[in-house]
Amino acid sequence: PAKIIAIANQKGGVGKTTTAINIAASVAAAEKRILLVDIDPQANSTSGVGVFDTPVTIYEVLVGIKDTKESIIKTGMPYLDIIASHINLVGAEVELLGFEKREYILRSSLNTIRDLYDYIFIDCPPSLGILTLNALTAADSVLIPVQCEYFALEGLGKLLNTINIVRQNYNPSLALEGVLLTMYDSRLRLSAQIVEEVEKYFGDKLYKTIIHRNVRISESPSHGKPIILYDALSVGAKNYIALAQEFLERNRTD
Amino acid sequence: PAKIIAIANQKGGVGKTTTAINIAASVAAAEKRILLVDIDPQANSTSGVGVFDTPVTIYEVLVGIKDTKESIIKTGMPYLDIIASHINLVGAEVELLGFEKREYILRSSLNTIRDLYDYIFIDCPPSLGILTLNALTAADSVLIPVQCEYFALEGLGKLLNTINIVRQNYNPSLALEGVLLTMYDSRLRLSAQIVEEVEKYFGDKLYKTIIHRNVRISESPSHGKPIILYDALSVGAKNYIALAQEFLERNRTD
Ligand SMILES: Nc1ncnc2c1ncn2[C@@H]1O[C@H](COP(=O)(O)OP(=O)(O)OP(=O)(O)O)[C@@H](O)[C@H]1O
Ligand SMILES: Nc1ncnc2c1ncn2[C@@H]1O[C@H](COP(=O)(O)OP(=O)(O)OP(=O)(O)O)[C@@H](O)[C@H]1O
Ligand SMILES: [Mg+2]
Ligand SMILES: [Mg+2]
Repeated sequence: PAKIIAIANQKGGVGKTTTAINIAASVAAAEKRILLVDIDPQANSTSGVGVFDTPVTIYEVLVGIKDTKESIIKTGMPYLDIIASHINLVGAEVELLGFEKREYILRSSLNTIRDLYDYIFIDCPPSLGILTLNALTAADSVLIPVQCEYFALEGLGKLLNTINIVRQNYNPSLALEGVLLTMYDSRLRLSAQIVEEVEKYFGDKLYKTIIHRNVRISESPSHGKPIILYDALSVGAKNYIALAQEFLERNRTD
Repeated sequence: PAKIIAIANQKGGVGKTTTAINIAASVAAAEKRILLVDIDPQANSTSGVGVFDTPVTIYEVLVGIKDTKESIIKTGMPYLDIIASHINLVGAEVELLGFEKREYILRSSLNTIRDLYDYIFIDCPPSLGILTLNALTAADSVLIPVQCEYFALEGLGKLLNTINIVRQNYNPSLALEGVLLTMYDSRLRLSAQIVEEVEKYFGDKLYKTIIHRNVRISESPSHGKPIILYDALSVGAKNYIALAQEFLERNRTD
């Protein structure tokens, strides 16, 4: 059955969606069967892979109106499927709070389709609310994108705290997949300082691959394509291909 | 009594905190009495102005343990006070849902100190949950930072929708203060495309001042200072001073 990886960080704009789309697409390019689950009401992963027709979304699955299987949508890329999000998921946050075992809803939804995939990546919203809690409870591990900026360091302690709480109360086997540095700009002293700090704190949990700031990455979602389809020769595509290779390397023994 | 402006956008990392800190500091430099209210559990506005000793935060005010006046902290800058945030505000989101008239809690808290200031700016978290709802209900107007990136355009419709809902149900006089373009990079075609789109959509509600991407802006919070104290000659400081001037110009008749 698939390994489930949540891509989470409550700090906004650090590259969660960009990483979810591009690690999913790059690993799919290595012919692994991949499901991308978008649980952010902003639905950026959904539009970022060019999916606009979404008859069934994660909303209907979480509130129990539809089966998980019915929500799976084929993307423009072989080996890459998606469960789309929708803006009405904002309402679900309050609705889910009333459910029994509300932290386990996504976990049980994904268990029914887990055998169809090798890896499932979950794109989380910028908060530590009930949706991210569901992702952390459903996941085997968490990949944490950290932007090479000052504010990005501040929230890491709270995120690790929350991961510990989830491990103790809801999901004992939740592991740290790793920490990924994003939007690195080699011209900036600030970027180098952040890398040093994060290396000290995380050691070998820090991915060796660093994602550089690259305009082709920020252009690709407006074309509804992952970077390796939009511009395979760009620095951004090379970075995410290297990330996919490192990810598969670290998961070889699984 | 003070005019209250919420700085909101559920998209993460678009420059809400950077704008809250720097418009507050630049308007304070014009000797207006300013209160910055940080209601984001990440507490980036709080650390960004160098406030680390926070005996009372917005958390104690919202749950009713402390008076608003007790939470006001002087910053290192004349005319600029802050009500700090704290990471335990994450818990308040669920707590507040149980309160009666839960959308009005911040509004009544701020009413008690409104006469002490000319302007009050509220830095919101990247979500449309109960904390942002409180800010929109307390505010006279909303300033919306929009990053010059594709994903930043996607969420605008939902935000305007939410503002309408708040206006109809909780705060009939809520107006749009304006839309501010942030992290503009003149070398990128993408930036120019976003500016064109936003101009078409918002007309004269779009601030003429555009905030350019400027590394001194992203360095300043690590020194606990607004940009005009960290590097007054930088492009970033000039942009935020121009923004403060335009803001005061637009509010001259108030
Ligand atoms: N390596 C990169 N180079 C250039 N731009 C990037 C890079 N990574 C992400 N971006 C851009 O930065 C912005 C923020 O990234 P993204 O939306 O992926 O972050 P996020 O963490 O998912 O945000 P949110 O917290 O709102 O969910 C987007 O406009 C994206 O296109
Ligand atoms: N004009 C700018 N030039 C360079 N960097 C900037 C600029 N504005 C903001 N930044 C940096 O971009 C990052 C995101 O900005 P900021 O934290 O203010 O956004 P936010 O909308 O408050 O994020 P969140 O959604 O997490 O609250 C920060 O690291 C900040 O220092
Ligand atoms: Mg995202
Ligand atoms: Mg912020």
